Amino acid sequence: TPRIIAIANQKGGVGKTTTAINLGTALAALGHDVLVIDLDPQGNASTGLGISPSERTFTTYDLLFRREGVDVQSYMTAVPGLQIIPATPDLSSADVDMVSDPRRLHRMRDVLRSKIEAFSEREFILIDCPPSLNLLTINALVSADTVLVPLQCEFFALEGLSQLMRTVQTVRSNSNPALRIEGIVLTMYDRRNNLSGQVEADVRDNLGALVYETVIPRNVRLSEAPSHAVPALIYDHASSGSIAYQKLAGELLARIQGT
Amino acid sequence: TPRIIAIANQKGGVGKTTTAINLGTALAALGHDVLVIDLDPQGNASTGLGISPSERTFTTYDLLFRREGVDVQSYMTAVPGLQIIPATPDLSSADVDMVSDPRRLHRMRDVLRSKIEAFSEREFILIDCPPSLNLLTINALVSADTVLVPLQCEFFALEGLSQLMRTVQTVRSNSNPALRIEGIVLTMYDRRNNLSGQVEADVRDNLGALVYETVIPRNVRLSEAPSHAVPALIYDHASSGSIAYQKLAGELLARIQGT
Ligand SMILES: Nc1ncnc2c1ncn2[C@@H]1O[C@H](COP(=O)(O)OP(=O)(O)OP(=O)(O)O)[C@@H](O)[C@H]1O
Ligand SMILES: Nc1ncnc2c1ncn2[C@@H]1O[C@H](COP(=O)(O)OP(=O)(O)OP(=O)(O)O)[C@@H](O)[C@H]1O
Ligand SMILES: [Mg+2]
Ligand SMILES: [Mg+2]
Repeated sequence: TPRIIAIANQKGGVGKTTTAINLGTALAALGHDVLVIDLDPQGNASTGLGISPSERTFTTYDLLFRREGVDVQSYMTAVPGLQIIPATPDLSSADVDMVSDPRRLHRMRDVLRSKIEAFSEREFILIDCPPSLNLLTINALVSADTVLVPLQCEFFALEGLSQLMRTVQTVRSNSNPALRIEGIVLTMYDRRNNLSGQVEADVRDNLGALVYETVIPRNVRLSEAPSHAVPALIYDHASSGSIAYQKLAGELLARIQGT
Repeated sequence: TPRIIAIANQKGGVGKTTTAINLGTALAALGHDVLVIDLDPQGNASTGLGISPSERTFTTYDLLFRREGVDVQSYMTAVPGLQIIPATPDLSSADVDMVSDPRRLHRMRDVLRSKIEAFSEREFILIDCPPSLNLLTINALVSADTVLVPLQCEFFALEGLSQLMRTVQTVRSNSNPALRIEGIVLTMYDRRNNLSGQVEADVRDNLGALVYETVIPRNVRLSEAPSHAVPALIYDHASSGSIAYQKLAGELLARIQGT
């Protein structure tokens, strides 16, 4: 059965979607079968992987809310071995729609288990979470085996980390005892300014081995690629951003195999 | 009575908090009386204006939920004329706490009106919104006279703009007919890369006069200032970021006076 990794951080703009797209691509390029689930009503991962809004006829909203008698569908992307279940703006009503459901925290987990045959071929499921600790993100944490935390090398991004860790702890003690931290990856590292170095030193001091050796540099090719509807690994394979995500995939796999 | 401006964009990390802090500071420096309301459970605006977590005894959560018999308090900041009502993580349960309240969309508006004497001295109230179109952000849009939209010069940030505009339109037709767009400010503009120029051209073509002339450049002093718990205008008054926010304040005032 697949390893389900939630890519989460309630701080906005830290590189969750960019990590879901490019780490997913790098894992697929290494021969692994990967599914991305876009859990953000903004639908950025869906756009970044080339699924235009009009094509999104089976969505994460359908997965969560139209459970009976509907076959799970996922979409091919430009990357062999990488598929996606796209998101649409109607996902933003999920919180309100689920609030009276006694199993609202477990809805995604229940769905993924009940439709397990649709996912049995996958080796990885990456869930791209919205910038919030709302019911959608909690559902992802309850469903996941592990959580991967992109951490922007900025002061405000550090501030939210302890809140996120507390939430992971709460989910682990109440709903998903098996939940572990996959790792913390530093993103948008800019060698030109001291702040990045300070944040890195601070995070490695406090979180040690949880932090990947691989650091994702600030690299404009990563932010240009989505406008071409392809991952950076296809848009510019030799860019520093693409190389960093390939190294991250290698390090993630080595850690999994080492455990 | 004060002009209430919601600073909103559901895309994460686009500069909402940085704009609330530094535009607020620039308006105060020009002699206006400003209150920032931190509506984000992350509490970044509170931290950036020097209110440590342990000092936050009257918060936005109290403002919204402890309405009877409690006096509104706001905190002085390092900036004369600029005060803040800080946020704490308990604000993240606001969505769930309000869901059974028939006036849940109007709660903030009702509170601000019922406590109007506490706010009558203010000329501006800036509401720093979380990265989501949840009940908190809707409350801000229902309470506000106008909405100021920070727009990062990135492809994903453009994608969310039409969703935000639709939400503003819905709030205007259902709950707050007077709501207007204060303006759209381009943020993190990086002259070194083409993407910024493309986004600017695209936005000015489509939204014309709604877009401020003033563009906020990417400037590391803006991201360093919060770790010193002061606005960039105090941390480094002559930096390109500080100068840009002072120009933005001037342009905002000129537009208000011109209307
Ligand atoms: N390493 C990087 N270098 C340069 N730009 C980057 C990098 N990583 C991400 N970006 C850009 O920064 C912006 C924010 O990244 P992204 O959208 O992936 O973050 P997010 O955490 O998913 O945001 P949200 O909280 O809105 O979901 C995007 O425009 C993206 O293209
Ligand atoms: N013009 C700028 N130049 C450089 N860095 C900036 C600029 N504006 C904001 N930043 C930095 O970028 C990050 C994101 O900005 P900020 O936190 O203000 O965005 P936000 O929209 O409030 O994020 P969220 O969606 O999480 O609330 C912060 O670390 C901030 O210090
Ligand atoms: Mg995202
Ligand atoms: Mg913010």
